[in-house]
Amino acid sequence: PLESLVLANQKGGVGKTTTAIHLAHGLALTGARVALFDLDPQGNATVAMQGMIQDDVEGQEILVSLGKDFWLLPSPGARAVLEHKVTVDVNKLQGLVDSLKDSLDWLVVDCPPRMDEWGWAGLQLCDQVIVPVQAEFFAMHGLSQMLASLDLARSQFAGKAKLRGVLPTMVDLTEPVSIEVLEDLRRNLGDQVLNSMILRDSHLVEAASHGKTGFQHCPWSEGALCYAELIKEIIDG
Amino acid sequence: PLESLVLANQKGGVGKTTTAIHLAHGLALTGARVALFDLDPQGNATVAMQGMIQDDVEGQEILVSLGKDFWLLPSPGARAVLEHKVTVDVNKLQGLVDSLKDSLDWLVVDCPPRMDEWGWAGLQLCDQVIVPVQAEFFAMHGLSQMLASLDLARSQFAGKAKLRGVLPTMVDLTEPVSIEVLEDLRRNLGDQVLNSMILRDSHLVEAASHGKTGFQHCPWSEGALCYAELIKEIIDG
Ligand SMILES: Nc1ncnc2c1ncn2[C@@H]1O[C@H](COP(=O)(O)OP(=O)(O)OP(=O)(O)O)[C@@H](O)[C@H]1O
Ligand SMILES: Nc1ncnc2c1ncn2[C@@H]1O[C@H](COP(=O)(O)OP(=O)(O)OP(=O)(O)O)[C@@H](O)[C@H]1O
Ligand SMILES: [Mg+2]
Ligand SMILES: [Mg+2]
Repeated sequence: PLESLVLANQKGGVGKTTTAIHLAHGLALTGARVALFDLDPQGNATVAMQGMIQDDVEGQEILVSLGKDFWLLPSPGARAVLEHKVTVDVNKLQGLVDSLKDSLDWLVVDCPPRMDEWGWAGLQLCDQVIVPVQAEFFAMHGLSQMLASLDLARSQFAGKAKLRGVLPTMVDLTEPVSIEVLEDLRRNLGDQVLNSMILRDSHLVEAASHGKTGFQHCPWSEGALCYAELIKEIIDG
Repeated sequence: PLESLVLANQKGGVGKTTTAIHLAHGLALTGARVALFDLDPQGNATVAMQGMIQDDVEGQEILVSLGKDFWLLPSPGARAVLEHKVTVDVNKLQGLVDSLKDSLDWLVVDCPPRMDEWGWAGLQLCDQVIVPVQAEFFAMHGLSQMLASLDLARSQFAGKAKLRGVLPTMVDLTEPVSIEVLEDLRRNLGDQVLNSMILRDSHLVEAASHGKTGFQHCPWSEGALCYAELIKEIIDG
C-alpha cells in the first residue's frame, strides 16, 4: 500500500526541503516507486531537482519524470509570480494521490515554513510526519507549537499526521550548542527523536546549486551518508 | 525623526531574527533610543533577548526594557499557544508607533518567513526594508518574489517599504557556493546589495542560546564585528 510522509516545521531554514528531496531520491534508489510533491509556493524542491528532470520522458498526469518510477509534482509557485496569487485545492491533490495509489509505493511532500493552507494540505495528504529540527537554539523554541499543530491535525483528519519522528539536522558535533540541543531533544522527547541525524555538510549546499541531490552529486559525502542512514531507518519502520 | 527598518524574506532561516536583534542592540549601543518589535508569532526575537530583559525596570506601554532607551515589544505568539489563534491589528501597532515617535530614534521590526498579515504589517509600519539572503543556493531563487512583494507594498503604502539593501548572511568565504552567490547578487542587483556581509559564525548561535546578542556575549567574535560594520553602514546612510 502507498505510504506517505510530509516534512513540516513552521521554523524556517531547518532542512525540510533538503530532507524531502533526499528521502524521495533515496527511496527511489532502493527500487521503490516514489512521487515527490512540492507544496511550497516558493518551489525550492522543484528548483533543487532541476538537474534531474528527464525532459524526454512522458509525464504522468501533471507529474514530471525524475528517473525510473520517480516523479515530481512541481510547485504551484513555479508558475505564478507572487505567492499570494496561488491557492491550494486539497480535494484535487487528494484525487491525484488516489489515482496514483496503485502505481506508487511512497509519496514524499515538502511544505513551506508555516501552518497555513499549504502546511495543512501536507498534513491532510500524509499519514506520517517528520519534523526536521536544526541543532541550534531557536529550533527548540518553536517545536512545542509544531507538535501541538500535529495533535490538532490528528484530531481533524483520522489516520493522518502521525509523528514518524523528529530529525536533528545541520548537526555540528564540534559545537557545544549542537550537543546541548541533541541532549535536550532526547531528554524531552525520548524515542520521538529518530536515531538518524544529519550532520552539517556544505556538499549538500553545493549539490543543491547543481540541481541534484547529494546521492547524485556527492554520494561519498557525510551529508549523503547521513541521509542513507535515514532511508534505512524509515524503511525498517 | 524616527527611522524604521523591517527584516523581511519569505525564505526561512536566512538570519532575519539574528539581524533584527543585532541591528537593534547595535543601534542602542551607539546611544540611539531604539525599540525592537517582534511581529513573528513564533517569537524567536523575544526568546533571543531573554537574557537581556530588565525585570526591575518599569515598561513603557506594553514594551519591556532591554536596557537604557532600549525596548522590546514581545511577540504576540509568546502569549498564545497555537499560531493561528493570534491575529495582527496593524492600526493598533501604528498607534503604538505614533505614540513613541518623539521618544525613539529607531524602530527595528522582525517578521516571520511569509508574506501574510504579519509580513505585510512589518512592511506597512516601516519606511525601510533589509532583505537578508543566505549565501547558499535556494536563497537566490526566492529573492525575485520577495523584491516583487516590496514593489507591491510600496505602491500600496506611500513612503513605506523602500529597499535599504540586500544583506548576504552566513557567508563562508572558504565555500565556492558562497562566493558564487555573492558574485550573483552583486551582478544582478548592483548597489542594492549592502557593502556589509555577515560571515557564518557559530558564536552567534551560542549567544542566542544564552538569550543575548553577540555584542553582549562575544563582542570580539567575527559575527559581532560583521554586525558592527552593518550598524556603521546603516547610520552613515
Ligand atoms: N545538513 C546540511 N548541512 C549544510 N547545509 C544544509 C544542510 N541541510 C540544508 N542545508 C542548507 O540550509 C539551507 C536551508 O535548508 P532548506 O532550504 O532545506 O530548509 P527548509 O526548512 O526547507 O527552508 P524553508 O523554511 O525556507 O522551506 C539551504 O541553503 C540548504 O542547502
Ligand atoms: N551569521 C550566522 N552564522 C551562523 N549561524 C547563524 C548566523 N545567523 C543566524 N544563524 C543561525 O541560523 C539559524 C537561523 O537564523 P534566524 O533564526 O535568525 O533566521 P530567520 O530568517 O529569522 O528564520 P525564520 O525564517 O524561521 O524566521 C539560527 O539558529 C541562528 O542562530
Ligand atoms: Mg523548504
Ligand atoms: Mg526569524
